[in-house]
Amino acid sequence: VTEPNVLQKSIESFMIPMEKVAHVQPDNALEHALLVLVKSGYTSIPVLDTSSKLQGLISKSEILDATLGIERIDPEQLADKKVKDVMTTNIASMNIKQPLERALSLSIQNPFICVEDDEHSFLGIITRSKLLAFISGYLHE
Amino acid sequence: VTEPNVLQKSIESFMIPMEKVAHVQPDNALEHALLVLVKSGYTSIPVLDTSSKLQGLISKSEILDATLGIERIDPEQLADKKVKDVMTTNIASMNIKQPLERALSLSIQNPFICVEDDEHSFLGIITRSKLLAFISGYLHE
Ligand SMILES: Nc1ncnc2c1ncn2[C@@H]1O[C@@H]2COP(=O)(O)O[C@H]3[C@@H](O)[C@H](n4cnc5c(N)ncnc54)O[C@@H]3COP(=O)(O)O[C@H]2[C@H]1O
Ligand SMILES: Nc1ncnc2c1ncn2[C@@H]1O[C@@H]2COP(=O)(O)O[C@H]3[C@@H](O)[C@H](n4cnc5c(N)ncnc54)O[C@@H]3COP(=O)(O)O[C@H]2[C@H]1O
Repeated sequence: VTEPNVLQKSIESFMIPMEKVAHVQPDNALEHALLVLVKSGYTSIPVLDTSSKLQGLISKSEILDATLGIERIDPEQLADKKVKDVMTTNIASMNIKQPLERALSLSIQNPFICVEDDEHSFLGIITRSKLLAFISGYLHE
Repeated sequence: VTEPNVLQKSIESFMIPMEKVAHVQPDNALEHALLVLVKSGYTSIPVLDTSSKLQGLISKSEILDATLGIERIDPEQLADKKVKDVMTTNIASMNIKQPLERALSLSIQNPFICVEDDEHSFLGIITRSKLLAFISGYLHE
C-alpha cells in the first residue's frame, strides 16, 4: 500500500525554474532556434512570448522535418521560416498548485511538462529525470 | 511502506523487442542514419552490428553537431561520414535478468536502456514512458 499522500505532494520541489530553461520566441528565425537547440544540447524547448506566456514547443525534429529537402538541409528555409511556422502547439502543461499525481500522468507521454500560474504565465518545467529520481528514492524507503 | 518485491520485478514485460526497435549499423553513412531518425521520429536509436551486438547510440543531435558548419548543414559531411565516426559508445545497458530496480536507476539519466542477454546480444529497449506508465499505476493502488 502506498502512502496516500505521495501522489498529493506539491510539484514545486521538482520544477526547473524559468531562468534555467532554454527557450526561444515565436518570431525568431528557425536558424536561431536551431543554434539554441544545438548549443544547449536539448531535443525540444519551450517557445515563450515577450510576456512569458507559453506559445508552443520547438524541437530539432520539427526543424529538420521543415527544412530537409530530398536529401539536403535547405539553408534558405532555416533563414526564411520562423519558429511560429514550425512549432507544435500540443503542449503538456499544468498549474503549479496541481499535485505530483498530475505531473506523473502527463510525464508518461511527454519528456517534460510546462508549469504555469493562475494567469497562465510560464514558471518552469518538470522533467522525467527529476520525477524518476524522486520515485526511485521513494520506492527504496 | 512499499511492497518489497516491486523493485525485484522482472523487466521482461516492459521491454520493446528488437524487431520493433529502429536501429542502424556502424558502417551506414550518416545520411542514411539521419533519414531513419527523421522517418521514425525518434531522437536517438541504437547502433547494432550484423551479429546483433550493441555498438553505440546515434542521435539527431550528434549528426547535427558533426555536420553543422558555421550556419549551414554540410551535405558532403552527411555523405562522407559513417555512423561509427559519430555515434556515442556511452550506452545505458542491462541484462534481461536484472530487476526493475536496475532499470529505474538507469532511467534517471537515460531516456531508454538497452537490454542484452548473457552473451551480450541485443534483445530490446526499456523506455522511460513504459516505466512511468507502470509506476503511475502502481502508486494508485
Ligand atoms: N545538459 C544535460 N545535462 C544532463 N543531462 C542531460 C542534458 N541534456 C539531456 N540530458 C539527459 O537526456 C535526457 C533527454 O534530454 P532531451 O534534450 O532529449 O529532453 C529534455 C529537453 O527537451 C527538456 N529540458 C530539460 N532541461 C531543460 C532546460 N533546462 N531547458 C529547456 N529544456 C529542457 O526536457 C527533456 C527531458 O529532460 P530530462 O532531464 O528528463 O532528460 C534528459 C536528461 O536525462
Ligand atoms: N512514434 C511515437 N509514438 C508515441 N510516442 C512517441 C513517439 N516518438 C516519441 N514519442 C514520445 O516522445 C518521447 C521521447 O521520444 P524520443 O524520440 O525523444 O526518445 C525515445 C527514442 O530515442 C527511443 N525509442 C523509443 N521507442 C523506440 C523504438 N521503437 N525504436 C528505437 N528507439 C526508440 O527511446 C526514447 C524514449 O522513448 P519514450 O517512449 O520513453 O518517450 C517518447 C514518447 O513518450
